[in-house]
Amino acid sequence: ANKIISMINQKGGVGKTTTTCSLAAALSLKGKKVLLIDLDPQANLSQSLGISDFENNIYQALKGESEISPIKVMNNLYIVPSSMDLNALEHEMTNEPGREYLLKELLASIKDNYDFIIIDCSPSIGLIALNALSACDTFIIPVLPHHLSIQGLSGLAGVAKKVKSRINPKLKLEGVLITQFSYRKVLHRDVQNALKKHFNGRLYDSTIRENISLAEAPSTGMDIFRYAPNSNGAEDYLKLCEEFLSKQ
Amino acid sequence: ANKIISMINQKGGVGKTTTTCSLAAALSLKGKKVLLIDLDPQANLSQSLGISDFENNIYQALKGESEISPIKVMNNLYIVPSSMDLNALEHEMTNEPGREYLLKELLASIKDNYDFIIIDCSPSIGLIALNALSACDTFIIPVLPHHLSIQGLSGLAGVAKKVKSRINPKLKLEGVLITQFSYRKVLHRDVQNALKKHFNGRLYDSTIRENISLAEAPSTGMDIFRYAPNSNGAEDYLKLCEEFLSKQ
Ligand SMILES: Nc1ncnc2c1ncn2[C@@H]1O[C@H](COP(=O)(O)OP(=O)(O)OP(=O)(O)O)[C@@H](O)[C@H]1O
Ligand SMILES: Nc1ncnc2c1ncn2[C@@H]1O[C@H](COP(=O)(O)OP(=O)(O)OP(=O)(O)O)[C@@H](O)[C@H]1O
Ligand SMILES: [Mg+2]
Ligand SMILES: [Mg+2]
Repeated sequence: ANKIISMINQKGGVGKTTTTCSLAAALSLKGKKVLLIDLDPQANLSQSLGISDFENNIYQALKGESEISPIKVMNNLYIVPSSMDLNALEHEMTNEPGREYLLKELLASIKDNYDFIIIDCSPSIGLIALNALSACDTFIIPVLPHHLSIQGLSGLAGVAKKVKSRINPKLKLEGVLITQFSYRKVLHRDVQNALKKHFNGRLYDSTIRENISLAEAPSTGMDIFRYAPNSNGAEDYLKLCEEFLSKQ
Repeated sequence: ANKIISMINQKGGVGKTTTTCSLAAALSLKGKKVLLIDLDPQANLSQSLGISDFENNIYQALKGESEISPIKVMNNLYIVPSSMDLNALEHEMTNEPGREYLLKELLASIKDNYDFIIIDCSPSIGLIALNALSACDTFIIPVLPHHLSIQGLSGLAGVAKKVKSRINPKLKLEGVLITQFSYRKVLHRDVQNALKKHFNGRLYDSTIRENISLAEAPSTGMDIFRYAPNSNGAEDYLKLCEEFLSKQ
């Protein structure tokens, strides 16, 4: 596939990191070779996979201070960790020509070594998010089934449209995923129906139920399949992975 | 009191907007005059209170293009709405001397008209967050009782310490609030105990339970007390308000 995917939504706490980590782990268990890029200065993805050594991180690679050298997490799963210094990137690159292409350039030389590269983004629409949208083939938007979570989607769509027309003509929406979904709640079903109408075939049929194991797993440094293989979280992300693969 | 309070946590989706909106509404019902500042370009706070006209927004006031002119939401409750343009502020102010003091300057002339001014922040630690921490007397940190939510607290504490020593010597932590808390979940109790040890007397005894009414209210443009006065959300935020006032 050699596909690069950004996990993006400027709304906070919608499950970007949890979905990046869980989908990547599921893909690697199915024999796909996956590289993760942690573009969030909070480094939640790196922490969730037990990485505490941020030696060769994505900030140094974007600045050209070091080669990209992924850390092996487990069979078929690699990561380039984050750094707090990413917070400074936006300022440092103010006058850099083509500053939106830094990540695309970086990934070009290693893209063919992986089936999928998945980029976890921070909750913002700044230079870092623009780099992700410029470098990727498609993007996934996780959402909570809440009003505030769907409010910002038109803003994100507007940015994606500009990136597509000016920087990355092949950019497409991979899918929209509802996380922490409970079929019993009227609000959740209402939001699901609204998203179905708005995104047509791009809303995943698979939804992710609320599951405490997903909130516990990051403290162990293990993905959901290693931490709680029989949990609802593992079951739901496996289903998502199968639906995702069926659409490749 | 004439107190300015920032609601801040770079972790996304922890309840910053919900707490700003609900605490402010509770304070206004108790006869306090409250001004809200929506510093998040997503404008979730403005939307939650039914404001759709962003004429006199905080971006224009920070740029000096217009006077600050709050919109009345209801008795004792006013708001200066957000603007998408806030995303550009960081770049536009790159070379502005004392760019962290813009908000402090703006609020100085109106501070005495209100008992409390509460600033809702976006999930980031950039120029906008620095303006909030420079302008406020104290700050409140909402957290989810999850591992990922407490990971970033040391980063936030580090930034607050620098602001205190270089820009705003009076800056203090008002309190830490656990949202979407369920006493039955072991993870939640573990996180609560860890926060109690770490923050000493600054962790609020009051916690906010998960309550679907809080996620529904924003679509109506009403705060929780007008939308669902008998809900757990209204009860919990009323208790928080009383604990908050007892500590003034
Ligand atoms: N299905 C789920 N059930 C229970 N908890 C979940 C679920 N998905 C995510 N969480 C928890 O909810 C919180 C938010 O999820 P996560 O950090 O993945 O969101 P995010 O969009 O990456 O946040 P940010 O905007 O800060 O980057 C985390 O503490 C995570 O552990
Ligand atoms: N106690 C609660 N029970 C149920 N839902 C809640 C509760 N508190 C907040 N929510 C919902 O959870 C989501 C996240 O809350 P909110 O938007 O207030 O967080 P935030 O920290 O302001 O997010 P951001 O980082 O994007 O600014 C919202 O959809 C909100 O409606
Ligand atoms: Mg994240
Ligand atoms: Mg918010």
